[in-house]
Amino acid sequence: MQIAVLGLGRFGSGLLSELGKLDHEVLAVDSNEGNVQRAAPLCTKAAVADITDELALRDLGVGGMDAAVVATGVLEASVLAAMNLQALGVPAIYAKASTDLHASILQRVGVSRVVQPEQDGGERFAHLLRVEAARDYLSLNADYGIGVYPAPPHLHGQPLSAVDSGDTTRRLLIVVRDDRVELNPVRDRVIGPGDALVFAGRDEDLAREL
Amino acid sequence: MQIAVLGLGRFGSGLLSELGKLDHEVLAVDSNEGNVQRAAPLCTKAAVADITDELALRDLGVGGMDAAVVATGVLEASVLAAMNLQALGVPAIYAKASTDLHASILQRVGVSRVVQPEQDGGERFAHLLRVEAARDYLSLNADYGIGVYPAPPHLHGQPLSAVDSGDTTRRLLIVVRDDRVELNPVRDRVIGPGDALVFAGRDEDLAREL
Ligand SMILES: Nc1ncnc2c1ncn2[C@@H]1O[C@H](COP(=O)(O)OP(=O)(O)OP(=O)(O)O)[C@@H](O)[C@H]1O
Ligand SMILES: Nc1ncnc2c1ncn2[C@@H]1O[C@H](COP(=O)(O)OP(=O)(O)OP(=O)(O)O)[C@@H](O)[C@H]1O
Repeated sequence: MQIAVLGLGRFGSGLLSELGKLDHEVLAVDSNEGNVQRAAPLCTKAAVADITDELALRDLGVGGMDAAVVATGVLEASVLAAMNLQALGVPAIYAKASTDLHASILQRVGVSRVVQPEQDGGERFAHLLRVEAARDYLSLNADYGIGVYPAPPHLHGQPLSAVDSGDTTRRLLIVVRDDRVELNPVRDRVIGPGDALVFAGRDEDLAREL
Repeated sequence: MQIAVLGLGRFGSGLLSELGKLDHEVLAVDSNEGNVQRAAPLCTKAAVADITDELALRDLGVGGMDAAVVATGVLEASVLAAMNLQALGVPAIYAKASTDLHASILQRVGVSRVVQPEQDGGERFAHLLRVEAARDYLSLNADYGIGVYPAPPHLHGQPLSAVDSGDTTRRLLIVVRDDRVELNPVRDRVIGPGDALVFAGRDEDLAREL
C-alpha cells in the first residue's frame, strides 16, 4: 500500500516507524523541517509542505495514494487537510483527533476512521493496571480481555498444561516463542524463557498470578 | 483497589472514566478547577491541588492508596509528582510520558510502568490500517496479531464453521455476543448481528475479507 502521513508529531512518527516495518510505501509530510529530516530514513519520501495547501499535496503525488492519515491535533489544519485528501480522490482517509468535538467534525467530513490516542490510551491503561503482569492487553468487554504475558521464570521448563487447566475463566490461546507465533500450541510443549503466553479471560482471572 | 489519578487531561480523564466502570475507588487530582469539576461524577473523590506539593497529596490521603498514576505531560510536574508518591510510600506508581527522554527519567526514578499514548497510538494505528475491518487490534509480533471484527451482515445466520476453516494462518479464537464473551465457541453456533469475532493470524490474513 502507498500511504501518506500528514503531520509528524509523536503520533505521526510512531505511525511512520511502524508502517516502515510493514512494507508499505510511505510519504511523510510536515511543515517543520526538523521533523521531516528525522522522518526521512523511516519512509520512502519525506517532504516539507503545508498540508492545508491542496496544490502542494497534489504536486507531491498524494492524489495517487491508496490511503492517507492526517496526524495533527491542530483542528483547522486537520480538517482542511482531510478535505484536501477528499478533493484529491484519496480512497481511504484516516485521522487522529484531540477532542470529541474534533473527532465528530472529522467524521462529518467523511474520514473513515478517527482515533483519539490520549483518551484511548487512558482507557487501555485502566485495564493494564488491573492485569499488571501483562505487557499488553486488548479489552473484549467491560470485564473480559486478552492479556499477553512474558513467561515468568518459575514456569520455565514446565509444560503448557501447567497453566492451562481447561479453566473456564482463563484460557490459554497462543504462545509466542522468540517472536514466532504458535496459533495452536500443543499442551505438552515446554515453556521457555523467550515465550510470551496469550490468555483470554475475566480481568480478575487475568490478574491472578500465573 | 484504591487508585489516585494525578492530572486530568485527555489521558487522565480517559483513565478515570474506565476505572470507574471497573469498580475501583478513585481519587482524582488536578490544579485546574474545571477539570476537577468534570471529573467529580466519575470518581469517589476529586480535589484541586498541586501534585508537586507532597504535603497537599499527604493531606488528601494519597499515601494510603494501593496505586497512583501520574498523568501529565509536563516533565517537571510529572517527575516531582512521581517522587512525592514514592516519599508517601505508594506501592505501585505508573505514569505517562510525552517523550522518550521523559519516559527514561521516570523509569530511572522508579516508576513501574510508563506509557507514551501518542507514540503507542501511532504504532497501533499502523496495524489497524492494514486490518481495516477490525474494530480493535493487538499486535503479537511484526506480522501477527489478534483482530476483533463485528460480524459482517453476509455472515448472519451462518455457522461459525463457515469462518473457521481450521485454516492455519487465521484462527477463530473467541466470540463476543452482545457483550458476553464465549471463550470456547462451538463450531455449529450460528452467527448473529450482535456478534464480534476474534481472530488471530498473520496481518495479511486478518486483512482478508471475512
Ligand atoms: N498546516 C500544517 N502543515 C504541515 N504540518 C503541520 C501543519 N500543522 C501542524 N503540522 C505538524 O503536525 C505535527 C503535529 O502537530 P500537533 O500540533 O498536532 O502536535 P500534537 O497534537 O502534540 O501531536 P502528537 O500528539 O502526535 O505529538 C507537527 O509536527 C506539526 O509540525
Ligand atoms: N503541578 C500540577 N498539579 C496539578 N495538576 C497539574 C499540574 N501540572 C499539570 N497538571 C494538570 O495535568 C493535566 C494534563 O496536563 P498536560 O499539560 O500534561 O496535558 P497533556 O499532556 O496534553 O495531557 P493529555 O494529553 O492527557 O490531554 C492538566 O489537566 C493539568 O491541569
